[in-house]
Amino acid sequence: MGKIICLANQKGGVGKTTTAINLAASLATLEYKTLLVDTDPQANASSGVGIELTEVEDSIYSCMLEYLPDVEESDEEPVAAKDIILETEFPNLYLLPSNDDLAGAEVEIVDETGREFLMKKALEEVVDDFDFIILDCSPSLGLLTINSLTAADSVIIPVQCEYFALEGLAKLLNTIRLVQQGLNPNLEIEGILLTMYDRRLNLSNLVIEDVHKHFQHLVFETVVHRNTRLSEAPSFGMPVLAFDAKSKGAVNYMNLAKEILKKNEMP
Amino acid sequence: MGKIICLANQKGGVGKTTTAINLAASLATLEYKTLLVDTDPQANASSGVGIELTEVEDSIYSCMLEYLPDVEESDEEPVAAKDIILETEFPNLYLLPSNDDLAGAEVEIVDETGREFLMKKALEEVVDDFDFIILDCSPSLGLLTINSLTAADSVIIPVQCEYFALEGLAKLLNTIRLVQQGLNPNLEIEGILLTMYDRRLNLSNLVIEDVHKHFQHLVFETVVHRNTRLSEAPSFGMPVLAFDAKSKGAVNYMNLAKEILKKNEMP
Ligand SMILES: Nc1ncnc2c1ncn2[C@@H]1O[C@H](COP(=O)(O)OP(=O)(O)OP(=O)(O)O)[C@@H](O)[C@H]1O
Ligand SMILES: Nc1ncnc2c1ncn2[C@@H]1O[C@H](COP(=O)(O)OP(=O)(O)OP(=O)(O)O)[C@@H](O)[C@H]1O
Ligand SMILES: [Mg+2]
Ligand SMILES: [Mg+2]
Repeated sequence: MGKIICLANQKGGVGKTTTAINLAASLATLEYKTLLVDTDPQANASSGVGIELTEVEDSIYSCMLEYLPDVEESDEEPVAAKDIILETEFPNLYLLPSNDDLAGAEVEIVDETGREFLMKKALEEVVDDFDFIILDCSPSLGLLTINSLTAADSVIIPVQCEYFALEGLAKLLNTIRLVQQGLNPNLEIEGILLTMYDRRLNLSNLVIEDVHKHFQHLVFETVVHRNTRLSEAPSFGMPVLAFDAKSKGAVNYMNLAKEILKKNEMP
Repeated sequence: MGKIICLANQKGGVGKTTTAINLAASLATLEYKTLLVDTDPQANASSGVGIELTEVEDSIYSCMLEYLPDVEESDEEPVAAKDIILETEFPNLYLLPSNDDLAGAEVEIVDETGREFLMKKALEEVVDDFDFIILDCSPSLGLLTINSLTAADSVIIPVQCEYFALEGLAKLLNTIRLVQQGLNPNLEIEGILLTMYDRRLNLSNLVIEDVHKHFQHLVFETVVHRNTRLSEAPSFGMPVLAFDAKSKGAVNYMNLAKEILKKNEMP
């Protein structure tokens, strides 16, 4: 039974996609069969692992449609997740891609009963084929992110070492608590991950101090430093491990993978 | 008749809020009466100009409700924009704040007729009181951003000098084109603003080259450099001009204001 981990934060540009891609690639390198699911219509996770977006026909949304109560009436051909999972050039790393259909998803499912459980249902048929499933979310607390939080076993919260990123944390933790109380009682917080840390900046150090003060038991030991190789790698369509394995970014994300494995008592 | 300029980009963390706050403050310093409208539930623009979020009772959403066809039935007391505009500590700079109500707005107005025009109507009664109205948007192309694009005279597109930010540009320009064809034929592109430029980084230079190659007539001459004073200023609740007027960030945004004034033939 694979573990489903979701990356969520409504603040934009905090490193959700960078973490999803590079954590998934690190787990894959450690021989865990890993599925990266791109639930963001921007499709950054898909292009960041080298998938050509114009060739993607179906996304996770086509699989979710299959579980709508009145799907017989819709002329869209429902699709099983198994049938649209793509291999990447990276061993043990697979992708369930995103495409433009996702942009209209939230408005289309808003009146459906059981709308928060569609992604969970879509992933149920593949969860046993993988050791880890990593969900990348868009910068929002809308229905797609709620679907991801409902499908997940745990959530990683990337927090950029900046002031605005700190502000939104309380609201995100509140949304997670609501999901735990209603839609997904088993949802745990895997951890708060500090990203784009730059030790030369006073602000970076203040944010780290603040996060440790308020949430110390939730914060990962691993801190991801600001590292240009992390932002260059996606332009070559590859995780940083394939682009520059000796870079600080690659080392940070490999450490994060190992810290998560240790915490979950996996070899 | 004040000019309404909206900041839009569905990619997160590209500098929409930083541009909205600091452009508005620069225009205010040049003696133009300026209103900053925070349409993002994250309320970063509101806190970035020193407004205490817990004290905000009404947001732009309460004003939009006033224009719903069946507002008599709703028990929410509609509110006029004039009545909730706040002064900031910065001369000539006013704020229409955000609050949590905005988070539910898109789902609540999705079935209303004329739903895209609600913000335009709400701002019509104050547009003559200001020289400029600057709208900050959330990282999404949902109904609130569509409302902002429909209300605006022009749109500024901040593009971070990073690979993922470049990818989303075509989709955003397509959305703008759709708004111009249907909802707001007068909408112009004020310009594409390159942000967080770091001349030492190869990637930064590649992105600048690429944007100039494809969109040269749309790109502002002003480029906003990466500058820590810009990210420190919001933690003190002030625009960078008030925090450190000699910083590169303050100079960049003042230049942007002057470039926009010149383009619009204003003194
Ligand atoms: N540690 C890092 N060092 C340097 N650059 C980074 C780092 N992490 C992420 N980046 C870059 O910062 C930008 C924002 O990161 P990313 O796109 O992963 O954030 P996100 O939270 O997924 O954004 P969105 O909210 O739009 O989905 C990207 O251009 C990425 O390449
Ligand atoms: N030129 C710059 N130099 C350094 N830091 C910057 C610059 N512009 C913005 N920042 C910082 O980068 C982060 C992202 O910027 P900002 O929040 O303005 O982006 P945004 O597009 O409004 O994000 P969102 O998509 O979440 O609304 C913030 O922490 C901000 O302080
Ligand atoms: Mg992302
Ligand atoms: Mg913002």
